[in-house]
Amino acid sequence: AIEATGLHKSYRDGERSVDVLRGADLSVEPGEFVAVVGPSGSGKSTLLHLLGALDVPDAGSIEIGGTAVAGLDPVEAARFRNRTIGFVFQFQELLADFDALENVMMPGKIAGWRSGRARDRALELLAEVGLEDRSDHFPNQLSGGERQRVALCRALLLEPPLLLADEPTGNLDPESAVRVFDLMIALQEGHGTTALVVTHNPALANRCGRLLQLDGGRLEAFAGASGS
Amino acid sequence: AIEATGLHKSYRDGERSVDVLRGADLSVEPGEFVAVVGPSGSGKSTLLHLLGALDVPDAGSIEIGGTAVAGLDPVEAARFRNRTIGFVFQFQELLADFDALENVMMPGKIAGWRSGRARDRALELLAEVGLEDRSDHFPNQLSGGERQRVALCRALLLEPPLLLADEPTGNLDPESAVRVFDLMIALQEGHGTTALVVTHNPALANRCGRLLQLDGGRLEAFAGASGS
Ligand SMILES: Nc1ncnc2c1ncn2[C@@H]1O[C@H](COP(=O)(O)OP(=O)(O)OP(=O)(O)O)[C@@H](O)[C@H]1O
Ligand SMILES: Nc1ncnc2c1ncn2[C@@H]1O[C@H](COP(=O)(O)OP(=O)(O)OP(=O)(O)O)[C@@H](O)[C@H]1O
Ligand SMILES: [Mg+2]
Ligand SMILES: [Mg+2]
Repeated sequence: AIEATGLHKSYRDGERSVDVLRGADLSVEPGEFVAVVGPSGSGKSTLLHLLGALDVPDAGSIEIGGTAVAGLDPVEAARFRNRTIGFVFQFQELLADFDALENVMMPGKIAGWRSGRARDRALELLAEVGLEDRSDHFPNQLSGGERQRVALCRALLLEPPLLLADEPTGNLDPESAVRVFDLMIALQEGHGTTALVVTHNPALANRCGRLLQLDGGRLEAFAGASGS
Repeated sequence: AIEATGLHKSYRDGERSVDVLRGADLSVEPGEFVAVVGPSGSGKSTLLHLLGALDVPDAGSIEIGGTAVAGLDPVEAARFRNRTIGFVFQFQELLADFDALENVMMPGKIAGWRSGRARDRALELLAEVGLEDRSDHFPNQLSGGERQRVALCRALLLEPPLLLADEPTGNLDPESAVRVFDLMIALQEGHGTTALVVTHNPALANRCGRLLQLDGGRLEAFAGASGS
């Protein structure tokens, strides 16, 4: 489902250059559930933005479901993302002028679904994360963890083939975090969804089929609890 | 250091009313390090905003260091907060037009410090959280966990008597989270700072001298891992 080879990404600002990814490779089979861990600042969000066609690598190639994403123009990339990728951002980026239900329904509107279908599916997802009573709240009327759960529902609305989630449980208490992970795993088992989840939570990472760590700008199999 | 009695807080929006705090009491001695846990949506951020004089309860009283905070006018409240309370928000709220160093120095500027003193102290704090190389990055040039660490440094600049931190480690890997907690505990031990920290991380909560949970809109001693 994901084939990424030789990814390089630096941020340049005048003279300084922060070299984040330095030849990262990644191969994920359809239906796999992969966790990515690594220190704060190691490049996990950067990697996810490249995989989600939200940014372009300085070098290297990325194929999602056989489509080369780096070559897409902005319009094609947006349509590809809408149909193929469910993305949960580290900072949820809900639309402030729409309530929770409307935010979750949004990918359906963009994809041209009947609004009845989008609405039913959105309400079902919100109920699964315990937010049926919050559907008419605006983002600034939601707690941090509630916003995070709404963002996950939005990413799952279209039952996308690929879910990319950037720390989807960072603002959740342990029980809510488990329920969110259950929901993602259920999607994978029910629909064969491929998932790549960045998480700092070791308990959740261990529930994933595969565990990778980002170290020195490259991905490698997780080496176990780091000794010092 | 904190005496809060009978706190009530609801959010009203037309007809509906979300009753969040329902008679919460809290008494914290100077120098205590208290953790507050509770499910997502239970009212932890709401409580912290009241204690930090960023919002006003519907009923009840709050004294911080003997000062009744609910009665302060906005100017007095702002000065009180600047001098007395270090606040780390759940969503860090750094100023986008200032770099990390300037953000951390800001409370010093507001308090009238010489900029040399604010700068030295800010650099020292940034180094303690491993961000000496990021002092000239703007917030949108920082990772999620880096922004969170910068926000903590800003809250600690004036060595405030009271630290209120709303999930200060939610975006941090386990090792960075431990370092951040070490920094907060060092402040408490070195300066007698009182700290109230909302956290979802059980390992960190257990390092605090006292553990409270928010349940049904009131605070109570943590009842241990919840059975189901
Ligand atoms: N626009 C930018 N300009 C310069 N440096 C940047 C920029 N964006 C990110 N960085 C740096 O790149 C590095 C990687 O950032 P990234 O957000 O990918 O890290 P991360 O692994 O997601 O961290 P976290 O776990 O804290 O969310 C960080 O050290 C950050 O300071
Ligand atoms: N402006 C508002 N209008 C209506 N309801 C609100 C508003 N702000 C917050 N709420 C609701 O009040 C409740 C408490 O919110 P709060 O942010 O204090 O929770 P929290 O314990 O900090 O949660 P989390 O752990 O997810 O951050 C939530 O259920 C939220 O939906
Ligand atoms: Mg990140
Ligand atoms: Mg909160």
